[in-house]
Amino acid sequence: MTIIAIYNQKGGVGKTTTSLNLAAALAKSGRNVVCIDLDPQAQLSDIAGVTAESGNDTVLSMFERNRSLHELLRKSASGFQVIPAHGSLSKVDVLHAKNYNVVNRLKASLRGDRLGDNADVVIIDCSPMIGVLSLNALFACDLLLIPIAADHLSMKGGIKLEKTLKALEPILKRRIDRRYLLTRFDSRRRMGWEVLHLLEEKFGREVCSTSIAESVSLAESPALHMSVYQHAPTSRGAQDYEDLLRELETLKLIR
Amino acid sequence: MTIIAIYNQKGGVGKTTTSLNLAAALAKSGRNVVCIDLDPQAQLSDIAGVTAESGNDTVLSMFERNRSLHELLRKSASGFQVIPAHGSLSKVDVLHAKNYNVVNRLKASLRGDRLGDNADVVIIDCSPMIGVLSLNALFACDLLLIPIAADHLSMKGGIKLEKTLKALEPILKRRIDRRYLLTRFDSRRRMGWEVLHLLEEKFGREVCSTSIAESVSLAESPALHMSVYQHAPTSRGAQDYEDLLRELETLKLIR
Ligand SMILES: Nc1ncnc2c1ncn2[C@@H]1O[C@H](COP(=O)(O)OP(=O)(O)OP(=O)(O)O)[C@@H](O)[C@H]1O
Ligand SMILES: Nc1ncnc2c1ncn2[C@@H]1O[C@H](COP(=O)(O)OP(=O)(O)OP(=O)(O)O)[C@@H](O)[C@H]1O
Ligand SMILES: [Mg+2]
Ligand SMILES: [Mg+2]
Repeated sequence: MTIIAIYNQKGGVGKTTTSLNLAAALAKSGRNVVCIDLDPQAQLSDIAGVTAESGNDTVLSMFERNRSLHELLRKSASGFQVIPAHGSLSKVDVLHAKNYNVVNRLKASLRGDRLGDNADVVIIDCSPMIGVLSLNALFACDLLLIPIAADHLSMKGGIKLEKTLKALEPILKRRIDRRYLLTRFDSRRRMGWEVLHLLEEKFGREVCSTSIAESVSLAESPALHMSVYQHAPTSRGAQDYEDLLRELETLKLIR
Repeated sequence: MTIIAIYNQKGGVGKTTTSLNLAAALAKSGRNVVCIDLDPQAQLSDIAGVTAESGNDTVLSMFERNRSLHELLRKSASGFQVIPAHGSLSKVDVLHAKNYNVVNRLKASLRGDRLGDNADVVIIDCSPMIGVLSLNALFACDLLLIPIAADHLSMKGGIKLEKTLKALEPILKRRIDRRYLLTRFDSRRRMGWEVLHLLEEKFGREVCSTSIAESVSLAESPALHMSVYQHAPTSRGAQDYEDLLRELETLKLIR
């Protein structure tokens, strides 16, 4: 079971878009995929058509009452299962901010749980906040995928995140395996190329060879409660996330 | 003194871009402008070239030690003054989450302070989190400007925010005066027009007549530590934020 966290503390860089479409591409390839929505704004859950009635249907009940993750699994129309989020999930960041053990709860739960029977790949969509929820995702993952939108403010966010990761790794006692994914790349804009070159200069082989193009199909599919594969399977966006999947397989980051 | 909060819980919709360029347009028009950076990620501060060495240089010292806001004012190269942010500002959200009086601190401080001698307009840039910091901005402002990027996920964020505001207003005992600002509008994309029509249908006269076009100059200026007026004064983005200023003046939302 491969656990992929999708995180960047910059807002609007394509975390949810990447979670949705990478999960859909994986499901399309025949794998069992589980998406865990760790954003109290529950956007991935909404898109997937899975509603949490209360915190009980979310990982909040794992934190509060030790509920098993596999009990929280829900079917979605996009080919993967979802553990949805709910507004009350933000309690976790508030209540546990000072409890240092709480950051390993998700990792322990993913290992001890029977989720492995259900899931080849677990994708965790995070909010931009670097709080208890996102830290749980960072500490639980085998791979951290960091979307960076092709603009300078997002690039700055990526550099800031790298400092945060360097500060966390001594606590974790290992390096978090990570890849930077350039998203919303518009090849006609000079700025996109500037950001790509800055990324490669700064992070070298940790930058995905695949970039996700700015592709309106990717922005349209959520309103239709679909992945790009259901909405526009021949679009550039659909192709790019498929290419990303191939790249992660080739690098053996996904089995 | 007019206090404008720039808030939307959706990430990457142009809060910081709007804070920067509306403040610069106001300063260009001859007004005294103060920008308060209420985002622990301090992006507005970075762009403006104003660094907080620690929480003491930020509104954190107002919350913790009752420091006067005018003592925190710093000059920037973009024509307005800045009260910068710092990572430690996120303490406010954690420490005070359960203290109901803390949400009025900024309002009290803006009124009691000598900031009014310095400032015709105060612009508050918020993080996407609906925590103690953002609530302080919402409760302190005369006008809430809500940037909505021209895509469906941002539209959903706007609808969610309206529910949040409706829940807050009984506590505040007044309606928060607000305007929705369509940003990153690409007139060639059908989706942009769809979002504009949905916005007008849902929020009517609360939608600004001015929309901010997708304009690469707006995305480039931050890396140069400039507003769009310094970087590309004849660009579409520069024109749009000037038009927004005219509209707010005409509506008497800014004196
Ligand atoms: N490659 C792309 N092409 C076109 N639009 C995109 C692309 N990637 C993302 N978008 C659009 O950009 C907006 C922001 O993307 P998304 O919501 O996935 O970012 P996020 O990082 O999850 O945001 P948040 O920080 O709010 O969780 C969405 O409207 C999305 O549809
Ligand atoms: N009208 C526009 N045209 C082109 N690019 C834009 C426009 N508005 C914003 N951008 C770019 O989009 C990205 C997100 O904008 P910005 O950082 O201002 O959003 P934000 O809401 O403040 O994000 P966060 O939630 O992270 O604070 C930035 O790279 C910015 O330069
Ligand atoms: Mg998201
Ligand atoms: Mg911002």
